[in-house]
Order: sequence, then structure tokens, then C-alpha cells
Amino acid sequence: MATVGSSGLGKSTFINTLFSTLLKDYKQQPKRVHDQIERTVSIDVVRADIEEKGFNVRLTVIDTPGFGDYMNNQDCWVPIVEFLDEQHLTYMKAEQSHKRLEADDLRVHACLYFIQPSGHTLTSLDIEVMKQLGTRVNLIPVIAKGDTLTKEDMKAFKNRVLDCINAHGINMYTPPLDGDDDDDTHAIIEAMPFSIIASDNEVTVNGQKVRGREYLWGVAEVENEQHCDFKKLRNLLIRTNMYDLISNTEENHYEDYRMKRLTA
Amino acid sequence: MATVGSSGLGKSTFINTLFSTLLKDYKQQPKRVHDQIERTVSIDVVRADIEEKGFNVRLTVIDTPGFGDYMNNQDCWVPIVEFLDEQHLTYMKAEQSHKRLEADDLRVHACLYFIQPSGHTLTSLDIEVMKQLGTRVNLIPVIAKGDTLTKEDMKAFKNRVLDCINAHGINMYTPPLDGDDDDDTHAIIEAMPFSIIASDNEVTVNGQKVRGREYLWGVAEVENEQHCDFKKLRNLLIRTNMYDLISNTEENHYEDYRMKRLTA
Ligand SMILES: Nc1nc2c(ncn2[C@@H]2O[C@H](COP(=O)(O)OP(=O)(O)O)[C@@H](O)[C@H]2O)c(=O)[nH]1
Ligand SMILES: Nc1nc2c(ncn2[C@@H]2O[C@H](COP(=O)(O)OP(=O)(O)O)[C@@H](O)[C@H]2O)c(=O)[nH]1
Repeated sequence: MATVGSSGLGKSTFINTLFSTLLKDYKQQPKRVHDQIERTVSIDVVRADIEEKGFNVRLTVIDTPGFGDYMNNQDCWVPIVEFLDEQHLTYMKAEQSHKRLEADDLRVHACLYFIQPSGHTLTSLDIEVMKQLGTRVNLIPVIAKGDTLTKEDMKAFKNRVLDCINAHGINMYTPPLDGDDDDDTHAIIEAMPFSIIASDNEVTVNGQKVRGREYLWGVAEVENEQHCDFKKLRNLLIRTNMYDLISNTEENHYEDYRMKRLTA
Repeated sequence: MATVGSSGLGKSTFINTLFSTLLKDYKQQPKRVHDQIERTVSIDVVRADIEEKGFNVRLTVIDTPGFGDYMNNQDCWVPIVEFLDEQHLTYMKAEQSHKRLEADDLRVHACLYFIQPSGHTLTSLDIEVMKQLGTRVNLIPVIAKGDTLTKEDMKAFKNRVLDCINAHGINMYTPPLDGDDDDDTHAIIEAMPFSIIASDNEVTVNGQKVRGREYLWGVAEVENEQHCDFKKLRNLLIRTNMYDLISNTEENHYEDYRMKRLTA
């Protein structure tokens, strides 16, 4: 998984929140490794083993600090797109020489794009980057800092963002409807683009400890389905659609890359 | 007064909030006029007569929609700086031909610069623009959307912003200490840069109507001094420092402009 978006939108807080709600014993702190991929953008790789329905899953999240932070952000997505293609190439080479790619397989099965909760609509940078990402990876747009828009503002903003995504033909990941759990999947699709709240702190509300952001006027709770869609997004990534995200990457995005390379 | 900052930071909501808390009868809606000053930036002039301590004051606010909204924002401040200089020039010409400049005097006595509440620090665009504005006008930086940072985050963010303003030698307006009301002035200076919350709606809290933003977890109130510094900012602009802002503009900023022009 990768997180992309301007700095200050809560990407690293979200990664901490995701791992802390998944790891039983948070003491197994995820390992964070920093790497400079270009003058303007670097990548942080955060990795930990989580247990999910009896399976052991290695979750790797790639953060992209420095993205979009310059006066002139033209082509700032190029290093990220190159990074995604490189992972396909590494895999292709390993496949050809029949080597297994265990430890350092950084292929991205889902890319979360963080949208500024401006209340208006997508910026020209958002549109261009999502267009570029949507053709190469399972793109999941999220509205960052969901606690900064009121309920009505959030609804109106989600609609404007969706209109913009459709108008520009941006290719967004949509979970497939396959019969048995349709109601849940419908609820997930209805909520897209997901609004998320992240927090490094736990707060006591009515005697219970919850993860949330404490203001003088109340506590915005991360795992409260009324306050934001964090739970729906986590379920999509780790529970209900993990296999679909992986197979979609291998069958579609990787195959696209191979075809492009072989016919280039 | 002028408001400058990227779109979606709540500038027009702030202007509405300011007028609505100053005009007794909000029916005398302020008049809004739109003008395109350059391809990339336009200005909206919002004007109304307010009554303050028995005086009739004409408050004109210039909003700058479109500022900083492009992929490449280099030199996006140039049209605004040119607009500020033009007003000095118009005044200079009127002074020389002994004409009074009543109706369309758009000289800016205070410029509010809206800072994104990223939780990190000032962006390179913020620094450059504030440097340019600080030498020409009374610059008052404000932290937009004050309800999106928790109390501790806000305190840490204000300190980082101040450190950055001092490190880059940005010239920010500071109210003068002049003896009799020092305590108040100290409290105002302590609170800078002001955090503001704006809202177009009134909400009922404990049976009282207040201007605020209603979330599921509580109401962030515009005029609650615990929640933000809106009241301190409004008092500085309209009550305690209005004369100082005007005389500082006429004696310092206008004179600087005249000297530059005469010696050019
Ligand atoms: N209001 C709000 N602030 C958040 C949220 N998540 C993170 N933040 C704050 O946003 C600031 C930047 O967060 P950070 O994770 O460093 O952002 P990054 O630069 O995108 O990695 C910090 O002050 C966080 O406390 C959120 O969901 N809501
Ligand atoms: N959280 C929060 N949102 C605000 C605040 N003020 C305005 N907004 C919202 O921010 C969005 C953009 O506001 P607008 O005034 O149009 O911004 P402008 O483009 O800078 O003029 C709208 O959805 C407003 O409801 C505030 O103080 N806090």
C-alpha cells in the first residue's frame, strides 16, 4: 500500500493509526526506513506483520513525504510513477530468472490519495496525479482530516469530488459486487470517497478509551462510523477486498506494464 | 482591509462572519463587486457601513479568489503587490491635484494572510508572499480553520509559525504598547498569529444562539475566546487599533511608496 498527497494532510498519522488498530500488541512497533528517490520526493517504508482472521499478513506501507510541497509542482508525480513501474520491473526480472522476490517486494496493491478537505473541489494537481496513478495502480481517493468538515459540508464535498473524478475519467478502484455480501459492498461503495480521521492519541469518552482527536467542544472518534469512514476503509484494505486488490494488481496492472514494456 | 491566501481556507466565510457580527441589522447585506485584475487572480470588493462606538465607519474588504491555485505558483503574488502599489499611486495623484478620493479609495490598511493549518510549518509560498506583503502593508498572519487543530497542536503550530516568521525577517504588524491599556495589548500580542474559526451558520448551544460550526461531537464557537482568537482579531481591527493601522499606512507605507517613486 502507498499513501500519496501534500504534506500536512495526516498521512503519517493515518499509518500510525492503521497499524495501532491492527497490531494486538502495539509494542511490535512497525519498522520505518527512509530512502531518497529524487531531489523532491522521498519514500518511507513502514512494515509490520499483522494477524487477520488467523492469517499472518505482512503489511507494508510506503509514505511519500515531500510530494507537492514546492512553488512549482509540475511533474512532481513523475518520481512516484517511476517508483511504481520499477517495482513491476523488479518483479518481472525475478519472474524471468525464477527467483522468488520475498523480502523486498514493494509492489503496490493499493494507493491512497489524500485530498485536502477544502470544501471546494479537486485542485488541478489532484486531477493530474490521480489520472496518472489510476492507470497504474488500484487508486483509492480519501478525504483527509474528516473532522474538519461538518456533516452537510462533507456530503456536498464528496459529491463534488465524485463529479470531478467522473468528469475527468479518473480510474478509481471499486470493490466488485459478487453476490453473497452485496449489502456490505453497497454500503462501502456509497461511502466513497472515504472520509478519514487519524490520531496518535487515545482519549477517554464516557469511561472508555477510544482513539480520537480531543477538542474543547468534543472528541472526534476514529472508529466511530458516524464520524468518518476509517473502519470501512480498513475493512476494504485488510478484510473484505485484500485478495481482490492483490489479484487486480497482478492480473491487470502488472500485465498492462508487461505488455507496454514488451511492445515498446 | 484585504484577505490573501489559497482557496478553501475560509476567506469568504470569514468576511461574512466579520460583517454579520458587526452589522446590527444584517439585512443591510454588504455589497460584493467582482473584478479580474490578472489572468490568475481576481479581486472581490465587499463594502458596508458599520457603527462602532458611535462612529460610522465604512469597512471595505478585498478578497483575492484564485490566489495560489495553480500547479506553478511562482510570482502569483505579483498581481496583488501591483494592486497595493496602484492604490498608493491613485492616492498620490489625487493628492497632487487636490481632489478628494472618497468613494473608491481602496488603500489597504491591514492585510490578513491565511495560513493552512497543516500542523507542520509555513510553506515556501507562504514565506515568499508574506515577505513581499510585509514591506508594503500592515501584515496580520492568521491561522485559518482554527477548529481543525487540537489545543496542544495549535500551541505548537503557532510557535513554529512565529519561529519561521522571525527566521525569515518577515515584517508582521504588532500593536504598539502605549501605557494605559497595556494588559489588553499584551494579551493580544501573546495570541499572535491569531487562530480563527468562521461560520455562515448560527447554532443553538444550551438554549442560546451562537455563531459556530456544528459537528456530531460538539460545536466550535466563533466568539468563544477558549476556542479561537476571532474576537481578539476583530477588536484589533475595528476597536483598539483602527487608528494605528490607518496612520501606520499613511505615514510609513505610503511615504515609503512615494520615496521609491520619486527617486526611481
Ligand atoms: N484535524 C485533523 N488533524 C489531523 C488528522 N490527522 C493528522 N492531523 C494533524 O495534521 C498534522 C500533520 O499530520 P502528519 O501526519 O504529519 O501529515 P503528513 O505530512 O501528511 O504525514 C498534525 O498536526 C496532525 O496532528 C485528522 O484526521 N484531523
Ligand atoms: N473547519 C472549518 N471550515 C471552515 C472554516 N471557515 C470556512 N470553512 C469551510 O471551508 C470551505 C471553504 O470556505 P471559503 O470561505 O469558500 O474559502 P475561500 O476559498 O478561502 O474563500 C467551506 O466548506 C467552509 O464551510 C473554519 O473556520 N473551520
